[in-house]
Amino acid sequence: MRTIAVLNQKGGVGKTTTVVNVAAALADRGLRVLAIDLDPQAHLTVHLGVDAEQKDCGIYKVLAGSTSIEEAVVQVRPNLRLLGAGIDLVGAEAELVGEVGREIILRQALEPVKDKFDYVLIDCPPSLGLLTLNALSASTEVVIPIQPHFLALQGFSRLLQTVSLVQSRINPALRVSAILMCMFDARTSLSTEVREDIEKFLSGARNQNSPWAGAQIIPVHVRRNIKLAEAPSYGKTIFEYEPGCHGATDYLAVAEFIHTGKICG
Amino acid sequence: MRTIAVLNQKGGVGKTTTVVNVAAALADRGLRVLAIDLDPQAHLTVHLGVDAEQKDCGIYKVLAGSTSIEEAVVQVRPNLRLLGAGIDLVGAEAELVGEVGREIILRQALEPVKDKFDYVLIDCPPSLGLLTLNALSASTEVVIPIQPHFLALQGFSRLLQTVSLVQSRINPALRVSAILMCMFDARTSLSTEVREDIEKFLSGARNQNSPWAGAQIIPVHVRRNIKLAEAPSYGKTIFEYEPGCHGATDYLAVAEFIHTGKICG
Ligand SMILES: Nc1ncnc2c1ncn2[C@@H]1O[C@H](COP(=O)(O)OP(=O)(O)OP(=O)(O)O)[C@@H](O)[C@H]1O
Ligand SMILES: Nc1ncnc2c1ncn2[C@@H]1O[C@H](COP(=O)(O)OP(=O)(O)OP(=O)(O)O)[C@@H](O)[C@H]1O
Ligand SMILES: [Mg+2]
Ligand SMILES: [Mg+2]
Repeated sequence: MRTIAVLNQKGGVGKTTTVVNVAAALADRGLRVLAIDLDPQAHLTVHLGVDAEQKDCGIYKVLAGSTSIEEAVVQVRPNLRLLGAGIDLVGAEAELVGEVGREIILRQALEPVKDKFDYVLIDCPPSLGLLTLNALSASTEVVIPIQPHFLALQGFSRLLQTVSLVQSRINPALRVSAILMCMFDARTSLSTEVREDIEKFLSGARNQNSPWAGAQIIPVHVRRNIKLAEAPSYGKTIFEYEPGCHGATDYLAVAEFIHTGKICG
Repeated sequence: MRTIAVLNQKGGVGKTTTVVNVAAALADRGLRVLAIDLDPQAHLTVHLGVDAEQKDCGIYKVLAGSTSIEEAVVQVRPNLRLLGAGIDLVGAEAELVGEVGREIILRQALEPVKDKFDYVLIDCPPSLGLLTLNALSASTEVVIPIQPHFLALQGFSRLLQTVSLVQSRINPALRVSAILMCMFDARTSLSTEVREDIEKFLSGARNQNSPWAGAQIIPVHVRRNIKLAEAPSYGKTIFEYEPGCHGATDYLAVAEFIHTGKICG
């Protein structure tokens, strides 16, 4: 089972869109996928067409210890199950802050279902708080979606520092596996400049012993495409909403690369 | 003095871009403007070309009570002063949580400079925590930038509830004055649909006694324009970077509307 935290504390960069569409593409290939919504905004839950207002949506009760993952998941598509977020998740960080081992609650809850899934994808909130620490402790890999804008780069080193802290103190297996350029617009030089900045940074890290030494920029970028922003209002993945658009082609290739390490087609 | 909190807990919707460019446009008209960076990401500070790594950047020391606003501000352009954020602001919320009257620290600090400025614009972090509560307690108005996407609408009612709580418990004068459509793309139906949703919501609120009963959508939208995303990497406002582009025209008209209630030209 590969457990991947999709994370960037900068808001609005494409985390949720990436989890929904990569999870759907992997499920379409026949892989058993669990998508976890760790964001109190519950956007992953809403995007997959599930009502986040229901109290018994799932992840909060798992973190509070009152139910197991097995009981809390809902099947949302063939091969795709969701551990959704409800409005009760808003208070979780404050409530868990005093718990012993508060960062590893999710990791322990995932133990019993390890052989039931091929992939676990975790949609993280736009912050580096306790919910995100739970995701990092439970994961073996981190995928970082990045919007190719200057301001979006500002927090990148803080994000890597947090990953490094979790790796050295809680989860030695954790590493940053990939960086995904989202909302990419090849017509503007800004997108290419930002990508070059990141490439330079990563090549400087190659020989170090850091959790991102092996990270690479996924060679497929997700182009800006309004259909990706329209799909959530229908509770649909991009493949259900507009299978022929750039968004669908791009996310299919991203999922292929994550699964096989190669670009398809 | 008009004190305006620019707020939306959804990340990446145009808060910082709005504060920088509206502040610059008002200052260009000869108005005395103070821009406050309340976001630990320090994007407003960076966007105006100031080094956020400096420890003595400002706002943290003001909230901690060790210096006054007068001593902490820096002049960044003619008529435009900045109360910047440094990396020390990251820990502020946790440190202030036990303080008596923790929500009104900024309001008290602003008292002595009330007659030195015509406008105070506060760039809020993408959350509804203690820093944002300080902004809401110190302000008379709230301007809400919105990206015209379905997911961006999800948190809108929670945002209004927070404003309402601050109004009823801490700051009775607070009201939502305007909603600004950012990154607007008139070619797609999504932008227009989202605007219509908000219009319907606001017209239903007209007769109520809520802090948003008088709110209106600013009749000028800020179109998506890559120059707005390029300007921060040079530490420039849009007027300095590319004065003839859509971004500059749009933000000039937005600032005019905020100041006069009319659309110029
Ligand atoms: N490639 C794209 N082209 C156009 N719109 C996109 C693209 N990817 C995502 N979007 C839209 O941009 C907005 C931000 O994306 P998304 O919600 O996935 O980001 P996020 O990082 O999960 O945000 P948050 O930090 O709030 O959780 C959404 O409205 C989404 O529909
Ligand atoms: N109208 C626009 N067209 C194109 N890009 C824009 C526009 N407005 C803002 N941007 C860019 O989009 C990104 C998000 O904008 P901005 O940082 O102002 O949002 P924010 O709400 O302040 O984000 P945060 O929640 O992280 O503080 C930035 O990279 C900015 O340069
Ligand atoms: Mg999200
Ligand atoms: Mg900002």
